[in-house]
Amino acid sequence: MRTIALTNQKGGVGKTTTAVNLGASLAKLGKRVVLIDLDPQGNSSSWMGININELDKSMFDVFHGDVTISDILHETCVGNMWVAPSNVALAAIERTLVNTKENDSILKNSLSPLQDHYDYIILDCPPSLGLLTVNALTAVREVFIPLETKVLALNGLVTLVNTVNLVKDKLNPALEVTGIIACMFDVRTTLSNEVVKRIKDKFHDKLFNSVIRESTKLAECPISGQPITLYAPESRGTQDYMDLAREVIEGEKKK
Amino acid sequence: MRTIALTNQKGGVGKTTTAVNLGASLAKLGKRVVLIDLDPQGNSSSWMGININELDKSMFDVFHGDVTISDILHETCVGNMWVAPSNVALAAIERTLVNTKENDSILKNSLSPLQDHYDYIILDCPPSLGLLTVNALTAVREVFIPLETKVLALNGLVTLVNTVNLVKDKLNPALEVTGIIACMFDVRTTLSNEVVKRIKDKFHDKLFNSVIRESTKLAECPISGQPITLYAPESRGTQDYMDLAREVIEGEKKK
Ligand SMILES: Nc1ncnc2c1ncn2[C@@H]1O[C@H](COP(=O)(O)OP(=O)(O)OP(=O)(O)O)[C@@H](O)[C@H]1O
Ligand SMILES: Nc1ncnc2c1ncn2[C@@H]1O[C@H](COP(=O)(O)OP(=O)(O)OP(=O)(O)O)[C@@H](O)[C@H]1O
Ligand SMILES: [Mg+2]
Ligand SMILES: [Mg+2]
Repeated sequence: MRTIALTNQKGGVGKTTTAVNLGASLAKLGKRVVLIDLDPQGNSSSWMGININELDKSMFDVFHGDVTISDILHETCVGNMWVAPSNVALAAIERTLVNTKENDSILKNSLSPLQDHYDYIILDCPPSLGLLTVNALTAVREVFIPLETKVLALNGLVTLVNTVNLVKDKLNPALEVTGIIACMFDVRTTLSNEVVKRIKDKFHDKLFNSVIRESTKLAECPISGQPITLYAPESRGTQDYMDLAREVIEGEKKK
Repeated sequence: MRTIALTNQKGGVGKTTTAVNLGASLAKLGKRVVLIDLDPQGNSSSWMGININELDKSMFDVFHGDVTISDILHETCVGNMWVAPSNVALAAIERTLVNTKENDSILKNSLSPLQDHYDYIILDCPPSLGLLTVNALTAVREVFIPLETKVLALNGLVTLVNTVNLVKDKLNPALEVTGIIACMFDVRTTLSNEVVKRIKDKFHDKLFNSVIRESTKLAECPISGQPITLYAPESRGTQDYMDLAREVIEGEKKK
């Protein structure tokens, strides 16, 4: 079972869009996928049609040890893909767990029962490096970093890689950045190309070849309740995420 | 003195780009502007050329009552515009101030000494609704909401407006959403137009007429150390932010 945190403290870079659409593409290729929403804004939960204002139990309750992840899994319109949803209650975690001993490993412990039942566990992280993201980094073996192909992308990358290394040292020796995903690639300007080139220079062995291009369909589908693979199966958005999914699956040989 | 929080919990919608470029445009039109960076990622501080890894004193120290905002103001390449910078130390605020009595009003108190010295205080908020944003909302009279003209924009708007109303009720009766700014407007697709139309239907009296269009120059200038008004004075980015600044100044008559 591969456990992957989709992490980038910069806002709006494509974490949620990748969580949902890479997840759905992996499921379409036959993998059993659990998407864990770790953002109190619940974007990936709402995207998949879950009413986050009427959640009986959510990731908040998992963090408090009241339920397991299996207890809160929702089926989705995608065969082989389930969602463990979140809502604003999760924001309180940063405060309520501050004084709990071993508060970084709570999520790690809740992932182990899933071991033999699923192929991919994907964690959609919020735009910050707080307790929720640290829990994600402590719980998984792999980090994928979605990046918007704009100049600010690289500044944040250094801070993020430092945080990953810190968690690796202190809490989770198995942790690796195993992928960087160029998102929202603007085919009309040279800027995107230059940014990808600079990421390649610095992180060539990590950057996926599949680039996710800007596409109106990808911007539209979050309120459709469907991932791009169902909303617009012939679109460039589906092409790009399916290409990425195949590349991710190829990486299984090294694990 | 107008005090304005640039707030939206959604990531990457243009809060920082607006803080820097609206601030610089107001300064170009003769206003004395203080830009307060409230994001531990320090994007607006770095943008204006401040080395956030070597900050002697920052907003963190203001929150701890060790210095005043005046003590930490940096001059910038823009006449009439100063920056009160932040860096990652600020992230600790969410935890260290949790148990402090009246921890929502710390920023409000630190703004009052600035009253007669400046025309505009602009607060660049992080992508969350935590203690830093609540402090911003408690400290100011006005909220401007930058929105990316994509479908997800409207979902988050409801949550944000609810939070503003909550702060207004409990902590700051003078607080008003006085502006919504359509950012990153994509002129090539109909999607942006439809989103603006829907915002207009719901919030017609708040939406600024000036729309900020997508522009490569705006995406490039964050690492130049300059706002768009200096980096590319003839560009559409400068046009749009100068138009917005004039519209904002017109709003002074109602204050
Ligand atoms: N390839 C793309 N083409 C067009 N629009 C996109 C693309 N990828 C993402 N978007 C849109 O850009 C916005 C930001 O994307 P998304 O929400 O996935 O980022 P995020 O990193 O999860 O943001 P946050 O930090 O707020 O969690 C959304 O409106 C999304 O629909
Ligand atoms: N009008 C525009 N045209 C092109 N690029 C833009 C425009 N406005 C913002 N950007 C770019 O989009 C990205 C997100 O913008 P910005 O950092 O201002 O958003 P933010 O709301 O402050 O994000 P965060 O939530 O992470 O603080 C940045 O790379 C920025 O340079
Ligand atoms: Mg997200
Ligand atoms: Mg910002």
